[in-house]
Amino acid sequence: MRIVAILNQKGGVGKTTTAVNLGAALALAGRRVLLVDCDPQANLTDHLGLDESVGELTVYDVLTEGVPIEGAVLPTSTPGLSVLPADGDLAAVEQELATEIARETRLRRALARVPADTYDWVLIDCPPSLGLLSLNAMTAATGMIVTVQTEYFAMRGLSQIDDIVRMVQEHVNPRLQLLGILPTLVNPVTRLAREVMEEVRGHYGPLVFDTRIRQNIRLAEAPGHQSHIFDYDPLSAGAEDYRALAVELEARVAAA
Amino acid sequence: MRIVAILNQKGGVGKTTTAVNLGAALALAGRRVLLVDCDPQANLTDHLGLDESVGELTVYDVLTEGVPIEGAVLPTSTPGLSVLPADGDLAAVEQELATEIARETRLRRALARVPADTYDWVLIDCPPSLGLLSLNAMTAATGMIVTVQTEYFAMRGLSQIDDIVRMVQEHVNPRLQLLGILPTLVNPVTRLAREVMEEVRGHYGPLVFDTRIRQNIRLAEAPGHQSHIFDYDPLSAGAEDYRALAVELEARVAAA
Ligand SMILES: Nc1ncnc2c1ncn2[C@@H]1O[C@H](COP(=O)(O)OP(=O)(O)OP(=O)(O)O)[C@@H](O)[C@H]1O
Ligand SMILES: Nc1ncnc2c1ncn2[C@@H]1O[C@H](COP(=O)(O)OP(=O)(O)OP(=O)(O)O)[C@@H](O)[C@H]1O
Ligand SMILES: [Mg+2]
Ligand SMILES: [Mg+2]
Repeated sequence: MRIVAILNQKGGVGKTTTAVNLGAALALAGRRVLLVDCDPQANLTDHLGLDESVGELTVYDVLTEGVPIEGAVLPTSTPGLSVLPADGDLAAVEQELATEIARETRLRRALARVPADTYDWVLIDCPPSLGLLSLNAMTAATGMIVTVQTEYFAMRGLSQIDDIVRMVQEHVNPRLQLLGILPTLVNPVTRLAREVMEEVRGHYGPLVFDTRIRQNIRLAEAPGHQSHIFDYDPLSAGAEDYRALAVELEARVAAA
Repeated sequence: MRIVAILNQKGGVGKTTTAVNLGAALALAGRRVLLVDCDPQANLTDHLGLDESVGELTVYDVLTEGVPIEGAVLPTSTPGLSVLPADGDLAAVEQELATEIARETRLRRALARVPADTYDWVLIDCPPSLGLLSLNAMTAATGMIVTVQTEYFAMRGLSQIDDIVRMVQEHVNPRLQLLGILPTLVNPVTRLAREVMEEVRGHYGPLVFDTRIRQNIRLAEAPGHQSHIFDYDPLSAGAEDYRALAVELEARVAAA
């Protein structure tokens, strides 16, 4: 079971879009995938039209009450693709766990109780902050993918991520591995995108995925239809890019 | 002194870009403007190239130690445009003030101690969350502008904002007024943008600004040059839109 946190504290850089569509690509390739929505804004849950079917139990109950993950997981219309949903309650997690013991290992312990061969991939969608929820994701994860919109601010946030990864590796999760940097919302023709790509590659070299997720309006339209890109427009550039990413990711972990 | 919080808990919807460029437009029109960076990621401070000149004192010290705002304010190269900067320390504010009294009125009290005719406008850049920092901004503010990227998720977040504005008005700040909804990152030719605009207008009617901030790569390039749009490319569509917004905003508050 590979557990991957999708991270960047900068807002709006394609974390949720990546979690949903990379997850769907892996599921359509025959893998069993669990998407964990770790954002109180619950965009992932909403993206797949599950906000209405969210019952009593969400990832909030898993983190605060130790409810087993299986009790809260929802299926999607795609075989092999399941969601551990979020809702607004999750906003309270930081305060509620502020004085608790082992606040950062709750997600890890919950995932550890899931039978080992239930899922091939667990993808965790993180909020735009480096708080307790992102920390739980990084503590639980075997690997992480950092999405970087090829513009100024998203690139600037990378050094802060380096620091926090090192801290997590030293103190709570030595097996956490940076699987790759994923360029997102790439407009291939602009000088800005090229300059940011050069700077990111200069710093991270081979860690940068060859796959770049190009700007493609279909990816922005899909959530309005409660769908991932493969249900909404399987011939789009967005579908092509996320399919390629799934292939590259599996090759990368197989080689590791 | 008009105090305006620039808000939306959704990430990457043009809050910082609006705070900087609306502020610059007002300053270039002769107003005295203070930009308050309320985001631990300090994008606003960075946008104007001030991250290096940030001294010992930032908005963090104002909020936690009661340091006077004047002690931390930095000038910019634009006359009439000043910045109360942030740095990474601000990330700790939520925990540090977790058990303190009057945690949400700290920014308001700090601004109340600034001599009444020091600034014409105070614009507060908020982080992508509805936590203690955004709450301080909404408690201190006389008005708020909600930036809405004309795509699915930013629009979905609006109902949550309605609730929290009502709560702030009822409990801590009856004078808080929604000044307007600002469509941002608008690609005028896409159906998605049109559909989101229709839905937002259907809900908010005349509250939606006539000015729309169009997608314009110059706005994304400007921070790489440590500049606002009027220094970077004053003839661009981005400059045109933010200039128009400043005019519309002043007309709106004059009429109120
Ligand atoms: N490659 C793309 N092409 C076009 N639009 C995209 C692409 N990727 C994401 N989007 C759109 O851009 C916006 C931001 O993306 P998304 O919500 O996935 O980012 P995020 O990092 O999860 O944001 P947050 O930090 O708020 O959680 C959304 O409206 C989404 O639909
Ligand atoms: N109208 C525009 N045209 C082109 N690019 C833009 C426009 N407005 C903002 N951008 C770019 O889009 C990205 C997101 O904008 P910005 O950082 O201002 O949003 P934000 O809401 O402050 O994000 P966060 O929630 O992370 O604080 C930035 O890279 C910015 O330079
Ligand atoms: Mg997201
Ligand atoms: Mg910002």
